[in-house]
Amino acid sequence: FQFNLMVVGESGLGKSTLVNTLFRSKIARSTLAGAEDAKIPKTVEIHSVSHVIEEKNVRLRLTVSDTPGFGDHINNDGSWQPILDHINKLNEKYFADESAVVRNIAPVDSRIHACIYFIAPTGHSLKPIDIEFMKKLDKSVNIIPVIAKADTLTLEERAAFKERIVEDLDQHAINVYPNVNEDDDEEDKAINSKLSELLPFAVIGSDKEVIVNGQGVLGRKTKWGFIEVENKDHCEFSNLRDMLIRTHMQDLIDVTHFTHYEKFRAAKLRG
Amino acid sequence: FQFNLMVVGESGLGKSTLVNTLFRSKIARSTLAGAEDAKIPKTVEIHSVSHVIEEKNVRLRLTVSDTPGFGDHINNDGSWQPILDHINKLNEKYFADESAVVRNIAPVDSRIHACIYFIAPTGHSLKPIDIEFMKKLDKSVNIIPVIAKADTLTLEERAAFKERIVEDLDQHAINVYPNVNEDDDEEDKAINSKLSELLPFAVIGSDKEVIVNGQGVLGRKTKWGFIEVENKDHCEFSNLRDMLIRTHMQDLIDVTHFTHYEKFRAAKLRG
Ligand SMILES: Nc1nc2c(ncn2[C@@H]2O[C@H](COP(=O)(O)OP(=O)(O)O)[C@@H](O)[C@H]2O)c(=O)[nH]1
Ligand SMILES: Nc1nc2c(ncn2[C@@H]2O[C@H](COP(=O)(O)OP(=O)(O)O)[C@@H](O)[C@H]2O)c(=O)[nH]1
Repeated sequence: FQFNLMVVGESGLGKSTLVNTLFRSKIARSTLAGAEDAKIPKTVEIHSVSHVIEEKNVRLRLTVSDTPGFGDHINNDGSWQPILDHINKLNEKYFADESAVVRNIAPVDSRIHACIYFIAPTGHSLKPIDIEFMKKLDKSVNIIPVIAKADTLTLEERAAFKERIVEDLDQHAINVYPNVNEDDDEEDKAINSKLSELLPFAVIGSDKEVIVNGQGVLGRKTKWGFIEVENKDHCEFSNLRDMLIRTHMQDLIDVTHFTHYEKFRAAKLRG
Repeated sequence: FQFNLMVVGESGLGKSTLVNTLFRSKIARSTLAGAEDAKIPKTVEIHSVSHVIEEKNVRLRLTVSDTPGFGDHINNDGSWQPILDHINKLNEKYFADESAVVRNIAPVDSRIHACIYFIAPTGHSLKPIDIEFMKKLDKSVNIIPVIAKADTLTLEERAAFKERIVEDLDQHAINVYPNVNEDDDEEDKAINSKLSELLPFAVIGSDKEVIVNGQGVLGRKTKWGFIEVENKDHCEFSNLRDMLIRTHMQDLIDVTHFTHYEKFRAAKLRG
């Protein structure tokens, strides 16, 4: 079982921490470019790290791709391009493997199944770079926008910010995952509508456990209180995690194959 | 008494809120470009608003200049230029007034006495745009860097972040205010050294008062606790406010006149 995740957003939005929190492991801290002494690359690079992890007795080969340099320069023109190129390079590889003469082996699927886009918690609205990235890539990959470091916002600010983000997404006709598809069955539609109401998920990440009442709780210890990552009153991290790992992982892979890759393949066959 | 403050930093770092908090008034919310529906201007603009406020029985004519557009575009090349041009335009005006034939009236001083530079609380280090701005302007204006929205960071993250910022400032030989001057008297040196140890100030702003034990307290009400802006255990807002308004206002004006303006004037006279 192969699942490929990409995280995109400017440096310092908690991407490597969130990946650690999602997979409850130290995979990201030492390997993603979030490391303290990482220099910002001169161009946007793609760094991928693969791990075998076990979630509920299922062995999962997880690949996480980070995109250091995106949004980090004084001039970020075209910073989306290397990322789209990378996605298409993976599509090319799948296409080549799929078309290979010996077809009894399923190709290794290294295509990006989900791209988590980190929105800075400014409290205002989407930035030009956010809009540009999502407009350029929403027809090529499943984009899941999240509000990064959501503890920066009070609950009222969060609600107002989400409202403006949704307006921006509508205004620019940006497709985000999950899409509520008219041809889904009623149950799926209901689940996805409920999810879309929450979008974008306001997330908080932490790989530090604090002992609260004898229990280890993941969170951030501040001078004015303890922020609990898995507490639904505090943030929507667990909604994101459940969607990615428990309820929607297969759907993310299917939409990637039957919608995004299909579009790529059709264009390739047309020449 | 005229005091002119400039605030610089990307949109959403709490600049208009901080100005409100500093001067305990609603001057910024309705007038600075931090207003909710403000569009990002296509280039960097300078918006100035003047108010007469009373601080401790002293009537102060305060002008606050905001710089909407700075750092907000996909391509921020040269975004420092309009700001430096504005500072020099004010120097030109002072020079013209100073050299005017009728010299018995002191010129209205509209020069920028302090430029508060807002650093995004990424937790990593200064961004290229931060370094470029401060390098380009530190010889022309008093720059006071602050860590914006410091409640985003835990106390450990804040300490580590400050350390890296100070390393970055040293490495790029950036001058920030207050400078510990060798020719200051011992008492001033002691005060300034103590201040420099805290720099950059980690600030939190709020124009909302919450009733705590029957008292109105300025702060941010979150699900996990109440963040108090004027509590020194929470952040260094009051250190910044005291420095700006109580202890160092005259020094900021003096350094502007005798150091920054003097350099401008000397260059002007040399032709
Ligand atoms: N306030 C807040 N800080 C966070 C959160 N997640 C991570 N951080 C901190 O933000 C800093 C940068 O995190 P990192 O994961 O390296 O960000 P990256 O550059 O996007 O990979 C570190 O000091 C983290 O501890 C969060 O949800 N909220
Ligand atoms: N977490 C946090 N949020 C803040 C702080 N100051 C302001 N905000 C919020 O950040 C958002 C943007 O603030 P604003 O002052 O308009 O930022 P500006 O665009 O830099 O002028 C608003 O929702 C504010 O309530 C702060 O110190 N900490």
